[in-house]
Amino acid sequence: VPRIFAVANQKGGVGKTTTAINLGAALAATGQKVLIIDIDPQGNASTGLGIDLGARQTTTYDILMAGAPLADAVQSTNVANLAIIPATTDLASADIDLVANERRIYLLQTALQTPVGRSYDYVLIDCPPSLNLLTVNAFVAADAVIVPLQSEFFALEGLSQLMLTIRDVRERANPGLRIEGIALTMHDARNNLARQVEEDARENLGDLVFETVIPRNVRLSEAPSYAMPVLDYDPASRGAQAYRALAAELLARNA
Amino acid sequence: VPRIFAVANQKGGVGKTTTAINLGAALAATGQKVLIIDIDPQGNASTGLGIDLGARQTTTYDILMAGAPLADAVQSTNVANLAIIPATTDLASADIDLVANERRIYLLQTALQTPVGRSYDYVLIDCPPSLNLLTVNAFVAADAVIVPLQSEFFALEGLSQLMLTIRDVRERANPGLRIEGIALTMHDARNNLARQVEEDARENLGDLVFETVIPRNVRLSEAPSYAMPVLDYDPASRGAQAYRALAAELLARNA
Ligand SMILES: Nc1ncnc2c1ncn2[C@@H]1O[C@H](COP(=O)(O)OP(=O)(O)OP(=O)(O)O)[C@@H](O)[C@H]1O
Ligand SMILES: Nc1ncnc2c1ncn2[C@@H]1O[C@H](COP(=O)(O)OP(=O)(O)OP(=O)(O)O)[C@@H](O)[C@H]1O
Ligand SMILES: [Mg+2]
Ligand SMILES: [Mg+2]
Repeated sequence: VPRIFAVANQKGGVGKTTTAINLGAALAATGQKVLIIDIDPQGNASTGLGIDLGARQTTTYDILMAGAPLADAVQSTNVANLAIIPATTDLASADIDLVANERRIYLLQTALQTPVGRSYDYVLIDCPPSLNLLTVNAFVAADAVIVPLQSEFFALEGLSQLMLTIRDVRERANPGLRIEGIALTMHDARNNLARQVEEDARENLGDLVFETVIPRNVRLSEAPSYAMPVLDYDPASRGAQAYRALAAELLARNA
Repeated sequence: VPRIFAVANQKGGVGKTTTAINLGAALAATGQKVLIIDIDPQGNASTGLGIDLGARQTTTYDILMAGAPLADAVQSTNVANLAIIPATTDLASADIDLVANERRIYLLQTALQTPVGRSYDYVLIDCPPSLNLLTVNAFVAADAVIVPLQSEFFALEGLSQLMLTIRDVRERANPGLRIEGIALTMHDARNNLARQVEEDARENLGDLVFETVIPRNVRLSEAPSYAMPVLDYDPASRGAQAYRALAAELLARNA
């Protein structure tokens, strides 16, 4: 049975997609069978793994809206052991389209409870920058949440609201939901603010914060334009090393 | 009658809030009367201008949901000539709460067409990272859109969808809506990718791209933790200089 993680934070641009793609690729490199589910209408995870717009036939939208089987939407990527369910902008109207569906928060969970869904070791769900129905679907389907946190002032402000929403979903629909870990991203150790955010986070959140810190590394932002994870684009980069370390930490926690 | 700009881009973390606060402050410093409207449930613009959570009595949510008069929600800030209408997380459910209201896309526009709304020279609306009902309200109320664009691959991907939505609103509800300009943000001229994005943007979008480029400057990310715009936090910084230049360019275009 897979371990299912929602990669979520309503603050925009904190490294959710970059974490889903590269942590996914790093887990796959160790032989784990990994599925990435893109539920962001921006479809950045799909693009970053080379799924052209024209190749997104059956998507996350079809699974949620039309009950399409997971197996129809899964596509392989150029990365061994790494598959993806792509997203399109259709997802942007999900909140409105599904408002009359009483089971609207359970749709992704139900789709994953199938033989195909259970055939993976890890499932990573890349969430949009919002605490809307799409992110709630990910929280209901997931065992735990991985929270990328940029070492910036505005990013910290949103954390308490994110935790409230996780608690709300735990009480209403998914009793086992917890935070797997908070991953500090785009971290620049030379920067006072970043060092202070790290200190505050470790002091207040303790073990919830992963040991591994993802540094700001331009190779991470270049890789998606070549439609590959940084592990393939520049395996020796600090970004690649950091995501391999994060994967190792996650594997050790879930051994 | 004010010039009303929506500061929008569904891509997360591209500098919407930072632009709304600092462009607003720079315009105010030239003697223009400026109102910032925070319509993002994260409420970052409200926090960045020192409006504590406990001080957000009448908010954007009350204007949209309960027809509260604009005058009740406007608060002064520590910056001369700069006022704000604060946001709270209540806004997160606006799409669902307003689904039955036929006038749901005109609510902000109607609120601004009052003596108080008309008493400003510039109105800047800080949008959430989404093309949802809140951003559409801003597009219907606005004369034009200011688009912060991070010099990154994923940021470019979303631009065409943003332009489609602007065109859609122009055809359905606001015939005069146009793009005021695209502001390159967090730009690092030493970085190949950033230089290439700037080249591509100017080649493909021409005059739509502001001359002024906002550099990556840590003082911009430090300023909100002191609840002040960078123009007050560090007036000599490259960030402050850039936003003063952007304000001058906007004033010249709208003279
Ligand atoms: N550690 C890093 N170093 C340098 N650049 C990074 C790093 N992580 C992410 N980036 C870049 O920063 C930008 C934001 O990252 P990303 O798109 O992954 O964030 P996100 O949280 O998924 O954004 P959104 O909220 O829009 O979904 C991207 O252009 C990405 O390439
Ligand atoms: N030019 C810049 N140089 C350095 N840091 C910046 C710059 N502009 C913005 N930042 C920082 O980058 C982060 C993202 O910026 P900001 O929050 O303004 O983006 P946004 O588009 O409003 O995000 P969201 O999509 O979550 O609303 C913030 O922590 C901000 O302080
Ligand atoms: Mg993303
Ligand atoms: Mg913002």
